[in-house]
Amino acid sequence: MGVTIAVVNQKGGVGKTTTAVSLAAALAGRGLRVLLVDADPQSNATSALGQAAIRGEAGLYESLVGDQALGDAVVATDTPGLDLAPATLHLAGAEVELVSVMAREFRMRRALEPLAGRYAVTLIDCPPSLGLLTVNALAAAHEVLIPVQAEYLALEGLAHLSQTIELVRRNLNPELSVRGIVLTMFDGRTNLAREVEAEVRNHFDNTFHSVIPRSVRLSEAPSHGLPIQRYDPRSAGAEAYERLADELLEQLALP
Amino acid sequence: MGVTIAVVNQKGGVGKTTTAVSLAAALAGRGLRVLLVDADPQSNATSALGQAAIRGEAGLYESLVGDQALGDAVVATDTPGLDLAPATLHLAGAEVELVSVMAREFRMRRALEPLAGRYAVTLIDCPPSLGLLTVNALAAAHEVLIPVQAEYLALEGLAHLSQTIELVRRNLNPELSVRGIVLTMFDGRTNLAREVEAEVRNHFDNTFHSVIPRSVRLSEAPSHGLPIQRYDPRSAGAEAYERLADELLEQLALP
Ligand SMILES: Nc1ncnc2c1ncn2[C@@H]1O[C@H](COP(=O)(O)OP(=O)(O)OP(=O)(O)O)[C@@H](O)[C@H]1O
Ligand SMILES: Nc1ncnc2c1ncn2[C@@H]1O[C@H](COP(=O)(O)OP(=O)(O)OP(=O)(O)O)[C@@H](O)[C@H]1O
Ligand SMILES: [Mg+2]
Ligand SMILES: [Mg+2]
Repeated sequence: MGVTIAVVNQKGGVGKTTTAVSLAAALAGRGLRVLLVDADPQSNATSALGQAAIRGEAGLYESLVGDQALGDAVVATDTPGLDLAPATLHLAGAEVELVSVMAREFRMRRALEPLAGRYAVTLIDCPPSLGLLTVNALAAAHEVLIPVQAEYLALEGLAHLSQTIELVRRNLNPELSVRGIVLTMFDGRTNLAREVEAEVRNHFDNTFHSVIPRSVRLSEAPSHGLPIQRYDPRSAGAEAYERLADELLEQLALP
Repeated sequence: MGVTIAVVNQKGGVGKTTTAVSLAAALAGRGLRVLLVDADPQSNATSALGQAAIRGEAGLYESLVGDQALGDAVVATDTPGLDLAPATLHLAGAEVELVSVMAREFRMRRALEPLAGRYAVTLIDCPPSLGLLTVNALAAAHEVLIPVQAEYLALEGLAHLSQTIELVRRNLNPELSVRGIVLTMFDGRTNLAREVEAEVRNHFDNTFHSVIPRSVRLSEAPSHGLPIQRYDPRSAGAEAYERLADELLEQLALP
């Protein structure tokens, strides 16, 4: 029985996709079977792993709105041990279409249930909103990972995010817990980054020790369709996500 | 009769809020009366101008879902000539609540109509999605301004954004046109930024000449509740938005 982790933050551009992809690859690199679910209509995680967002066949959208088995849409990636449930272009319409579907918040949970036994870790990359796709991911997950960019505006939404997670825990998924906050795009030369770090560690005692530095190699990797471990394994970004994987595995007490 | 410009990009963290706030302040600095509408539930534009997201009183949410006059919610800011229609916390619920409201896509347009005569320029800061709030902004606007971060992942969504703008033009707002693309967070030292710039200028001939450099002063300004022109008027970021304002005014043939 594996663990499902939703990577969530409604603030845009804070490193959700980069964290989901890089962490998934780091965990697969340790011999774990990992599934990455791309629940963002932008399908950035799908293209960052070199896959094309599904046009014709069934994908996540068809499993949420229809009854298509998600397992049929799962593809292997270039990284051994890492599979992907790609986003489909129609996913953008799912937020509105799901509004009137029965048990709308549980569609993703139902779609993932048949796959749970196959993977040690399932990561869900979420869009920058707290709409029905993100609520579906929170209802399907055991834990939440919150990337926070070391910038002022990224702090603002954390209270709202915590409230939403609490609402989901009370109404949809009692076992949901916050695994932790990961500081991203950290530039230690600026006062702002250090101030934000101090503020975050002060308010959230489950902030990971590993901090992801700002590193241009991380932003280049998606254009090659490769996770950072395959694009530039010795870069500061790759090493930081390796440390994060170590910390996470220690906490999860996974091999 | 003023011009209404929606600042839109579903990709998160590309500089929509920073562009809307900085441009609004630069235009107000030239003696124009400017209204900034914060249509993002994160209410970043509201706090970047030193205001608090409205808790009790009526704001944009009440004008979209109810019949409250938006003019009652407009506040003056520290920048002379710049008014703000603040976001309200309930705005997060508007995407779902608007789904079953009559003429749901035109609620923002109706709310802004009584205010049109008072402002030379109205800028609407949008959330990182193509949901009903953004569609409302596109239906209410004459023009669209698209900030694009000089990064690979930011390129991916432009085709989807263009399609959505075309759909709105055909079904909701025939006079909508794209004013242009603004490259943001541009770090000329990286190949990636130069490649993205070449790609964008190649595909979109209405890309502004003015490019906004990556500048930590821009990301510090919101923590002081000030637009960059008041926080650090001689910074590279402030000067870049001044040039952008010049270019925009030339194109709009405004004084
Ligand atoms: N540590 C880092 N250093 C430098 N660039 C980074 C880093 N992490 C992410 N990036 C880049 O910053 C941009 C935003 O990151 P990313 O797309 O992962 O954020 P996101 O939260 O998934 O965005 P969205 O809200 O649109 O889903 C991307 O262009 C990415 O390549
Ligand atoms: N030119 C710049 N140089 C450095 N930092 C910048 C620049 N423009 C914006 N930022 C910072 O980058 C982050 C993202 O910018 P901003 O919040 O304006 O983007 P956005 O597109 O409005 O995000 P969202 O999608 O969440 O609405 C913020 O922390 C902001 O302060
Ligand atoms: Mg993403
Ligand atoms: Mg914004």
